[in-house]
Amino acid sequence: NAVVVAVAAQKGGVGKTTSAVSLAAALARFHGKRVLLVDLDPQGHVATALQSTMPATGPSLARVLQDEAESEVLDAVVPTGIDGLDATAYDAGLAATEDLLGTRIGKEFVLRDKLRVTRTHYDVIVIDCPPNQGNLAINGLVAADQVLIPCDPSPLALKGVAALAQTVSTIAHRLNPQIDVLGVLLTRVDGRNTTLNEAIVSEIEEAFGPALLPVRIGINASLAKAQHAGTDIFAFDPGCRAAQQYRELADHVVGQLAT
Amino acid sequence: NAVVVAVAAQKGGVGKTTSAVSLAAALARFHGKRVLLVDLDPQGHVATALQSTMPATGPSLARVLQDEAESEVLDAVVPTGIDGLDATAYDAGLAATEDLLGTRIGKEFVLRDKLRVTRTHYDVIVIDCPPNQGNLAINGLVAADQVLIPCDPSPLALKGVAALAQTVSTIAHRLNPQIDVLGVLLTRVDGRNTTLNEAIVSEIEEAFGPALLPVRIGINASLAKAQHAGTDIFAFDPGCRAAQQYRELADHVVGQLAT
Ligand SMILES: Nc1ncnc2c1ncn2[C@@H]1O[C@H](COP(=O)(O)OP(=O)(O)OP(=O)(O)O)[C@@H](O)[C@H]1O
Ligand SMILES: Nc1ncnc2c1ncn2[C@@H]1O[C@H](COP(=O)(O)OP(=O)(O)OP(=O)(O)O)[C@@H](O)[C@H]1O
Ligand SMILES: [Mg+2]
Ligand SMILES: [Mg+2]
Repeated sequence: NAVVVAVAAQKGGVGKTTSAVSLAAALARFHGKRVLLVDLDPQGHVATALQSTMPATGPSLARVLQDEAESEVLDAVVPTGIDGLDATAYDAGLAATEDLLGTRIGKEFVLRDKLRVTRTHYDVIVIDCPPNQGNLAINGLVAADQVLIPCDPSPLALKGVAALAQTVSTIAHRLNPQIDVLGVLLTRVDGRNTTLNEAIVSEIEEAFGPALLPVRIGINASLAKAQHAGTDIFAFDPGCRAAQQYRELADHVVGQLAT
Repeated sequence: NAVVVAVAAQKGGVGKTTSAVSLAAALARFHGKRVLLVDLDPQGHVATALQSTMPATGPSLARVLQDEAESEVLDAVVPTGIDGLDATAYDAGLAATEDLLGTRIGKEFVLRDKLRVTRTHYDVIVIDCPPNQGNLAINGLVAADQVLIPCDPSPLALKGVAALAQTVSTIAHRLNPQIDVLGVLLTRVDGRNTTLNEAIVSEIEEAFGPALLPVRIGINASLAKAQHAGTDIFAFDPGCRAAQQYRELADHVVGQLAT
């Protein structure tokens, strides 16, 4: 049965998609895991980031989620061109799902239920969440065993981490007792901007102490360039620091999941 | 009657809040306009960005929007400490409004109707939208005369601009015939990263040509530092390039609104 890792943050632009894609790719490439990347964000940026080797369209995840019958997320999966990594296809219909889920009985459990069989086909499922705490994002958290929270060293991003940690603990009490915070991943750390970084890092450490992951992702233009080329960072610039740092993140995650 | 400018982008982290706050502050400080900043994002980052001079709490915008009676956005307004600039207070209740609006008759017109009297009290109303195309963001667009679309020079942000332009033209046909795209504002432009910038800029120019604004905002750490201090860029670092660029943006907007 797969371990489900949701990559979530209410704050926009902190590196959720970049981290979800890079982590999933590293788990498949360097740890021989069978990995599924589920894109719960109507923006569909997983498919954009991997567009050079993924099919442009595929079966609809929205239809699976909106279907009251027995369909599975597996029915909306396509290969990514990376060995061991599948992903859900781009689906413009996902935008409507946010509203349509709002009136369903047990609306928070829809994704978890649609992963019941899918989980038996993979070792790890990584979920890229949209930048909010709406119905799709909540579905991602309720389906998850672990939550990875990217945060860039900025006051606005920091404010969202506490709100999300609060949401996760509410979900743990009411909907998903086994959810755990894998950690806060500091992203886009700019080596030149030390005064603000240090102020933010010490605020995160004070607020979240042990939850701050030992791995940090520095600012690196190769990540956006890889997305422009439509490939993951390991295919685009395997020797760059960001590739190294995301590989270390995958090593850390595998270590954590093993315990 | 105030001109309403919505600052919108589905992509997260492209500088919507930073641009909304900086533009509104510049219009009040340098053009003597009476300005209202409406925060439609449940994250409430307008209040975070101005927290050193704004009251921490205030009347609830969510209650105004959810109220079927005659209340106005004006009932949820507080001073910001900047002469000529008011804003809606932080309101944790706004998160629930997204779902609650979903089932209302004429759900897209709620904000427009609640601005009917409010518009007579200001020269410009600037709306900070959340990073999606949900009910709150659509309300912002339907209430708007002009839409400012921040975009950073990244492939993922570029993809969202076309989707938003499509939504704006649907809104123009069905809900708000006078809406116009003020332009695409290039933000976080990093002088060191010219290859990707040039590739993205030429893709934007090809897709949106004249809509690309003549003013661009360079990457500048002072913007996040100002937010950490809870003041606008003009109070924090008035001589920096970002302050100059946002002042030029305000000059351009005033020129456009005058025509
Ligand atoms: N470490 C980094 N260094 C430099 N750029 C980065 C880094 N991580 C992410 N980026 C860039 O920052 C932007 C935001 O990242 P990304 O889109 O992954 O964030 P997100 O949280 O998924 O955004 P959204 O809230 O819109 O879903 C992208 O253009 C991406 O290429
Ligand atoms: N020109 C710039 N240079 C450097 N940093 C910037 C610039 N503009 C914005 N930022 C920083 O980038 C981050 C994202 O900006 P901001 O929060 O304004 O974007 P947003 O689009 O409102 O995000 P969200 O989608 O979460 O609402 C913030 O930490 C902000 O301080
Ligand atoms: Mg994303
Ligand atoms: Mg914002």
